[in-house]
Amino acid sequence: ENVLDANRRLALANLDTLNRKHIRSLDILGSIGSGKTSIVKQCIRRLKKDYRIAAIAGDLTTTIDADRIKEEGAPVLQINTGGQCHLDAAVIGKTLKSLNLDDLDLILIENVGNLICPGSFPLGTHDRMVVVSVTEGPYMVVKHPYIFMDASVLAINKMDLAEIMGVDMNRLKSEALQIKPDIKVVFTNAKTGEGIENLIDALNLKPPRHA
Amino acid sequence: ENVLDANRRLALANLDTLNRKHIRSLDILGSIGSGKTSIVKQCIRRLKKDYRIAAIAGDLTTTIDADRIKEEGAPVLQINTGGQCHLDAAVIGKTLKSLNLDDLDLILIENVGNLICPGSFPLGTHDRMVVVSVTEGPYMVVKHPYIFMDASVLAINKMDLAEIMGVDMNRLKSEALQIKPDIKVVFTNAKTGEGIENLIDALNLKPPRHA
Ligand SMILES: Nc1nc2c(ncn2[C@@H]2O[C@H](COP(=O)(O)OP(=O)(O)OP(=O)(O)O)[C@@H](O)[C@H]2O)c(=O)[nH]1
Ligand SMILES: Nc1nc2c(ncn2[C@@H]2O[C@H](COP(=O)(O)OP(=O)(O)OP(=O)(O)O)[C@@H](O)[C@H]2O)c(=O)[nH]1
Ligand SMILES: [Mg+2]
Ligand SMILES: [Mg+2]
Ligand SMILES: [Zn+2]
Ligand SMILES: [Zn+2]
Repeated sequence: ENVLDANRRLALANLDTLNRKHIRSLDILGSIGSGKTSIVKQCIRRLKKDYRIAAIAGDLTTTIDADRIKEEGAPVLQINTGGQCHLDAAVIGKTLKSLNLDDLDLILIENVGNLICPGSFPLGTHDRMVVVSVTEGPYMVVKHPYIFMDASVLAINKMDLAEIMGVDMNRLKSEALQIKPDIKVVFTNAKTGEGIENLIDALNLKPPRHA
Repeated sequence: ENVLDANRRLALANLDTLNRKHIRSLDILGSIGSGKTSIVKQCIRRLKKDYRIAAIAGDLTTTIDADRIKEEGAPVLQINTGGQCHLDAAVIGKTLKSLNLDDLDLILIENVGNLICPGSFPLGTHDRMVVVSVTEGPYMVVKHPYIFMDASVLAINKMDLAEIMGVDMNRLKSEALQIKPDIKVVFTNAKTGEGIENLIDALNLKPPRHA
């Protein structure tokens, strides 16, 4: 069994665990500094009245992201991969064991900052979303098509800087739709929270009573 | 022989080839959209009167970067890795065979946009530099120490956006120096060219008659 097949098998096991415990889960992918942690924080802030949430943050090193997410009052675990450039289903499977799954409704996983490798290693979450930042320039979508193929949602973040960067967000959106016609695309400012309600909607995480 | 050792062996072979042909070489690393292509273009623009330059651009797909670099009038080859998240010494070794090495003084290699994996795969260049962008936020240096360990120069790019991002460039610089005390750090705006002369100096590429 090769590495990718082994990962896929473990990912299915993780998904099964989460389903048996009635827990929704989301894997958040994106390049370095695109806004993943900021988006996780904004989502927890808005969703914690309706969901019991835990977050898992993946980085080569440091607990910076877990510490920041903790500011929102949800339990957070930090995974340090050492050198591995992506989270994988094995490490998530282990990590799920140290969470009290009976007390959770939603798990948000922030993957390592990398727009390439994590795409090949599904974690067993129900959904994957990608965060790109306009500050990366105009080419990041067409240059990295594979990462979108498994994603249900794309957040085009740092919308406040699109003008100064000279980046056309609508063009990025159409390029993503060309790669994956059913992907939902939202524009966000994860610093201020603009667009985050739309993101929560696109993720099908809008709590029932607000519908 | 494991993958990393094989790569190291091929890297040494590349370095030997370049040395026998009296060609300087530079591997440019950095996350997606940090400014690598813009820096390559700025360097070619200033150095082409003094060096016969060729560039090699690495991406998963598209010829966007090679096309942009060609605008500077230097020969450029594009490597498409398909899915591999880093260039390696083997593909560079092959690529060097399709260049007329007798007619070159300097080869600039733009690695795939990724602040992690390329660090483990030296290409056999004389030097490696890293480009980070202030738009990635304040944590990218401390979170990715390994990529700096082999680098002689760090360009902290998009300096024009440091204020709006609230990122302290001097702090990033000191964090890099903590990881690698002899790294040279420059602040650049690769769009306008600000700081590029300092970068060329730091790379020891300043042509003799300007000294
Ligand atoms: N102007 C602006 N800044 C933002 C926005 N979103 C995030 N930032 C800033 O961008 C930087 C990086 O944001 P993070 O949320 O840490 O990004 P990340 O993807 O988690 O980064 P890594 O996990 O380190 O790869 C921080 O300084 C944020 O405050 C945005 O929409 N607009
Ligand atoms: N404001 C500003 N924009 C910059 C600067 N340097 C590059 N850019 C812009 O940032 C975007 C990305 O620049 P590139 O040079 O393509 O970055 P890259 O690292 O080659 O990107 P990839 O190869 O796709 O990973 C482009 O829109 C550039 O015009 C800078 O110093 N300031
Ligand atoms: Mg983060
Ligand atoms: Mg480029
Ligand atoms: Zn990888
Ligand atoms: Zn890799």
